[in-house]
Amino acid sequence: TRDGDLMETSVKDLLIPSERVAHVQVTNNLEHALLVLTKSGYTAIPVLDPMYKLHGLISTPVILDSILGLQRIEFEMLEHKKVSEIMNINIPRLYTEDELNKALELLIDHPFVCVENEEGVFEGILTRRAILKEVYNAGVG
Amino acid sequence: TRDGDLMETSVKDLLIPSERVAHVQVTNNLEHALLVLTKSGYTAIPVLDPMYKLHGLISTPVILDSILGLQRIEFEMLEHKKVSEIMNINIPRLYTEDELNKALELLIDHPFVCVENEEGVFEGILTRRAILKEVYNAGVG
Ligand SMILES: Nc1ncnc2c1ncn2[C@@H]1O[C@@H]2COP(=O)(O)O[C@H]3[C@@H](O)[C@H](n4cnc5c(N)ncnc54)O[C@@H]3COP(=O)(O)O[C@H]2[C@H]1O
Ligand SMILES: Nc1ncnc2c1ncn2[C@@H]1O[C@@H]2COP(=O)(O)O[C@H]3[C@@H](O)[C@H](n4cnc5c(N)ncnc54)O[C@@H]3COP(=O)(O)O[C@H]2[C@H]1O
Repeated sequence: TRDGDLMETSVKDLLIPSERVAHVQVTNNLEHALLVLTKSGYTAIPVLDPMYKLHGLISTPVILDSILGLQRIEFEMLEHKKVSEIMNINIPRLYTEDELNKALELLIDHPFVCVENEEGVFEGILTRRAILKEVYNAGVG
Repeated sequence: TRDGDLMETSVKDLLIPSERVAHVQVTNNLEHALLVLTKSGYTAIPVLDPMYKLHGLISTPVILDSILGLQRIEFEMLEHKKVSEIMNINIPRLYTEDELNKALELLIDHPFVCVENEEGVFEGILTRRAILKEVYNAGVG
């Protein structure tokens, strides 16, 4: 059936590999993180350590909210705060062998989900765009 | 068939109505727009005029990029720039009577799509989250 196309695809077939994923280091400050986010054009990116272990996600709304004062956005606070202080650590993870149906369920509430291997090394991300393209091409509309 | 569930739903069944959509006015400056984006927690929102006509979208990456200098993000420029100068006007639109399949195709490349009625009045937005939830519940995984 048409549905069959979708079930045969796995997470590893659709993921964006780690070397193409913009990220920051867990030791960076927020000024550096906001520059990387702005230059990449992405609104949220993974936070990794030098061993390519995933620590969380950092996003523009969370950075801007952390420096929001009563009257204005206090940009001078950026260099004094660290990524590790405000990153979101409560994030779902997928494994390369996971079925697409599990990815679909997680992508309902997350614009992308990070993918790891059995040893916990970051392999890349699966995005809503990739799964929507797959669903559309499988002709389920 | 399971696919049937998806085809019976239309854009107007899944849209977030305009009164629940954060937006800015086309005459606002960028400082106001960045505050509305930060307080709402959204990374992109519609730009409307007082007659609820849609003019474009404004997003945090585009605002931050417009004030990115050589060495740093020049935040003092925000109050001197207008939303109308940098908003994205090249955006897809849906009509309330459109089929979900057309929405699915547009949502591949856009996190949300604005919905209008025949007179061009803004009715709300259709998000990737809403369509992914519908696809998942229709059991196409
Ligand atoms: N340079 C570009 N070229 C073409 N289209 C672009 C683009 N930047 C953004 N988009 C479009 O905008 C959507 C939302 O981007 P956002 O940065 O908010 O949200 C992104 C971003 O947070 C993250 N992401 C995607 N690719 C990434 C990468 N290579 N490195 C790091 N993060 C990435 O995954 C989220 C979902 O990505 P997805 O592709 O589903 O959805 C993307 C894509 O459809
Ligand atoms: N307050 C909140 N509560 C729960 N989940 C939240 C949330 N804020 C963001 N999210 C989650 O993060 C996703 C990306 O949000 P973002 O602001 O980048 O991208 C959003 C935002 O640009 C816009 N959007 C969604 N709801 C909106 C609203 N009520 N007013 C204005 N814009 C809205 O549509 C895009 C896609 O929305 P979608 O729901 O598919 O996807 C949302 C949703 O899954």
